[in-house]
Amino acid sequence: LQTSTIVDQEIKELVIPIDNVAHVQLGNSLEHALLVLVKSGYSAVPVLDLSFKIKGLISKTLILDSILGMERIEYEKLADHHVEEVMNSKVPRMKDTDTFTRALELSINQPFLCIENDEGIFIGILTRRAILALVYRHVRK
Amino acid sequence: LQTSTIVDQEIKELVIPIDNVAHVQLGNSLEHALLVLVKSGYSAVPVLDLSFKIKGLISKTLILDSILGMERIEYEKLADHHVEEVMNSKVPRMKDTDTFTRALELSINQPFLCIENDEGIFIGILTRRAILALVYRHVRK
Ligand SMILES: Nc1ncnc2c1ncn2[C@@H]1O[C@@H]2COP(=O)(O)O[C@H]3[C@@H](O)[C@H](n4cnc5c(N)ncnc54)O[C@@H]3COP(=O)(O)O[C@H]2[C@H]1O
Ligand SMILES: Nc1ncnc2c1ncn2[C@@H]1O[C@@H]2COP(=O)(O)O[C@H]3[C@@H](O)[C@H](n4cnc5c(N)ncnc54)O[C@@H]3COP(=O)(O)O[C@H]2[C@H]1O
Repeated sequence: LQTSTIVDQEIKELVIPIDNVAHVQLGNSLEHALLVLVKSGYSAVPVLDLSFKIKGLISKTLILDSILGMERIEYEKLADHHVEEVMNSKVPRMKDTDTFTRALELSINQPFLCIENDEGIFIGILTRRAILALVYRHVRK
Repeated sequence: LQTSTIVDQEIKELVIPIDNVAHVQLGNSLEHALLVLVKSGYSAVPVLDLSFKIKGLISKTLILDSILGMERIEYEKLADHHVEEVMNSKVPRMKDTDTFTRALELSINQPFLCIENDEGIFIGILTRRAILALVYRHVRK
């Protein structure tokens, strides 16, 4: 794995474009968000506002945690609450011109990263899977 | 990143030992399993039998998917079904003596791997986080 080659990797090529990224809107109910998460099969997805700007992340864990009562999970609360109240607004984001090393560093604690272009427009996500597959290709060389 | 050093990494040192691994039992109800998953905060955990052998993986996604009806998520079904009916029994497992390259390859498609010793006893899990942190330390050298 020649460091010089892996660190020169452009992250643009690894990004899943926004058209293929499941997401929810700020104002969605938790019930709707949980249905999107269950139907997509993903643990967590980005939360966008109406102009497609990234606002946060929502996950099955955050939604279920917010309705966990003393004895049981209180499902009836899902319809009364909204994504904005429960989402994690500290979203790991990077520019598509940042280095691969920076993407590797952020992916240590984040299953995926939200990628923006120079004007701050959300262009897609970079997953741990894409980073690990690239590292494996280099190690095999 | 001298390939010679990263591929020589012992995976034993990266394993989260079984005492620190959240898990459920085969016979648990889905209701109990979902509570363990929500309280631990993990998306997925190993399923063990009574002699601590790995039998499969269970996740919030698999549980919620199994009770997804036409219109809504049918939570009342959770108490009637058991982990064994819903778990994924194709568990990614490796020996603690396998190579780091093998762990890297398996982690491309699996958030964590179940690690066994030579006698087939479950000793812990290896996470993508541990693999990514190691790769990052090497790239930085
Ligand atoms: N439908 C599917 N087909 C094949 N493999 C699947 C899959 N769903 C999940 N996986 C596998 O499981 C890993 C964990 O998925 P999870 O949903 O927990 O965690 C995912 C999910 O929260 C998010 N994600 C991935 N792709 C997404 C997309 N198109 N839209 C929105 N979120 C996505 O990024 C996290 C990391 O994704 P990553 O690919 O590294 O890692 C994925 C992938 O290796
Ligand atoms: N309590 C916590 N404290 C700090 N960071 C946390 C955390 N819970 C989750 N994370 C972060 O989120 C990532 C995804 O967690 P997830 O629960 O979807 O997916 C986890 C979970 O399904 C499983 N896992 C990790 N540690 C576990 C444990 N002690 N017992 C059982 N399963 C575990 O392995 C998957 C990958 O774990 P990994 O560490 O690579 O990746 C973790 C970690 O980077």
